[in-house]
Amino acid sequence: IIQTSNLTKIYRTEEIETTALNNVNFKVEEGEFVSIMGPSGCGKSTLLNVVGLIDTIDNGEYSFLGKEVSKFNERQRANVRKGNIGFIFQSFNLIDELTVYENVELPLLYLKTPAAERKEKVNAALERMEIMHRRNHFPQQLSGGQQQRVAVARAVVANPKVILADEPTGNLDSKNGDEVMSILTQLNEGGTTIIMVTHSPTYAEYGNRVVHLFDGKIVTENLNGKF
Amino acid sequence: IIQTSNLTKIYRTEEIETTALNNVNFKVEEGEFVSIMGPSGCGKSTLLNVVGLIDTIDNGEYSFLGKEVSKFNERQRANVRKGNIGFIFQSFNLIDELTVYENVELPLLYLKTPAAERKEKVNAALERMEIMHRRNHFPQQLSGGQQQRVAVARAVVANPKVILADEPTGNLDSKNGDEVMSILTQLNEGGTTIIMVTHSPTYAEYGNRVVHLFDGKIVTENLNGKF
Ligand SMILES: Nc1ncnc2c1ncn2[C@@H]1O[C@H](COP(=O)(O)OP(=O)(O)OP(=O)(O)O)[C@@H](O)[C@H]1O
Ligand SMILES: Nc1ncnc2c1ncn2[C@@H]1O[C@H](COP(=O)(O)OP(=O)(O)OP(=O)(O)O)[C@@H](O)[C@H]1O
Ligand SMILES: [Mg+2]
Ligand SMILES: [Mg+2]
Repeated sequence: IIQTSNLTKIYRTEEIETTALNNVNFKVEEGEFVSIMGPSGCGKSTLLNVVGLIDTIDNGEYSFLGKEVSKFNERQRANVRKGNIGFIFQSFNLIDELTVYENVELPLLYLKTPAAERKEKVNAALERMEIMHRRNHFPQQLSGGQQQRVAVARAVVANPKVILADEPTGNLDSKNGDEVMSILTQLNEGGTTIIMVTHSPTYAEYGNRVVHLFDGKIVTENLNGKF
Repeated sequence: IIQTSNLTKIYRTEEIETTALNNVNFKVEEGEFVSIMGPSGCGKSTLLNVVGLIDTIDNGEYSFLGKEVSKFNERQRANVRKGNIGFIFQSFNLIDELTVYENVELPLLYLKTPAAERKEKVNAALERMEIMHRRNHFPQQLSGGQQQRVAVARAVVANPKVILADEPTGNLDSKNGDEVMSILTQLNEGGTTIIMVTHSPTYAEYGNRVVHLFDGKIVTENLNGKF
């Protein structure tokens, strides 16, 4: 479902050039649950953003769902993302001007889901993340962990093929963290491909494979014995 | 150094009233290291914001450095904060328009620290947090963990009496997380009072006391055997 070949991403400012991804070969089969770990600044979020077609690459090839997408423009990338990819961003990226309900509803609006079905799916996602009672609040009226739960609800509401989760439990206490992992695991058992960045070795073990990044390169991969 | 008595904070919107803090009695002696834990939404950030004079209270009393401050206006609270309190916010609250260097320098500008001394202290804090090489970048050009390290540098640069740290390691890998804890421990050994919110039981143990919040109330306190 995802295959990159010699994928390189470089950020350039006036004085410094940062190679965030350095000839990365990364392959994910449909239905996998892959955990990614590595030190701060080693390229994890960049890899998720590139794989999720949020960002472009400088060199290399990237095939998503059998299509070569590395040279797609923004509009083409947005079309491929819709309905296929759900994101849980490291900084949540909730829209401040929208309520909790509207944030979670947004992916379904892009997919032109009919109103009654939208309502049913949004309510189910809000209930599941135990944030229903706050659905008319704005993100700034929520705690850090509550915002994260809204981000998770939004990522799963359209039941995408692939979920990219960047530290989905970082701001959560263990009960809520375990609940997020439970949701991701259930989605995976139902066929959704999961790629998750985490700093928690315990949560990394939920995946069937753990990939270690370092300085923009994959340095080790460990199967977790689940395949 | 900090004493609250029946401290209550309520957020009111059109349809819902949330009691974030519910008659909290909280006392911190000078030189303590207190860890605060509790589930998402239970009032931890609210408690830190109130204790740190960022936010006001609705009921109760609050004495900081021997002064009753519960009825201070914003200007009075800002004056007390300066030089006394350093913050590591849960969402970092870095200023996007300032570079890394300028973000860290800001507390010293408020204190009217002379330029040569400012430069020395900022450079020391940046070196310590291993973010010196990025000092001319803007926050949006940094990874999540790098932003957090900048937030820590800014909190410690003016060597305040009290540091309030809200999840200071949430976005960090274990090496960087341990480094932040090492800095906080050293500051505490030098006399700085530390109050830290964390979801990590391991890091909570660095403090000499662990306070558990639940639904806006302190429900248990455990000494860690260090006093
Ligand atoms: N500006 C606000 N308006 C309305 N309600 C708010 C506001 N800020 C916080 N709250 C509510 O007050 C309660 C306590 O929030 P707080 O941010 O203190 O929780 P927390 O313990 O820090 O949680 P977390 O671990 O998720 O960061 C929550 O229910 C939250 O939704
Ligand atoms: N917009 C940008 N401009 C310049 N450099 C950037 C930009 N975004 C990221 N970088 C740099 O690219 C490198 C990789 O960043 P990335 O966000 O992928 O790291 P990460 O592994 O997710 O780290 P963390 O665990 O701290 O979130 C870092 O050195 C970072 O500073
Ligand atoms: Mg990241
Ligand atoms: Mg909080």
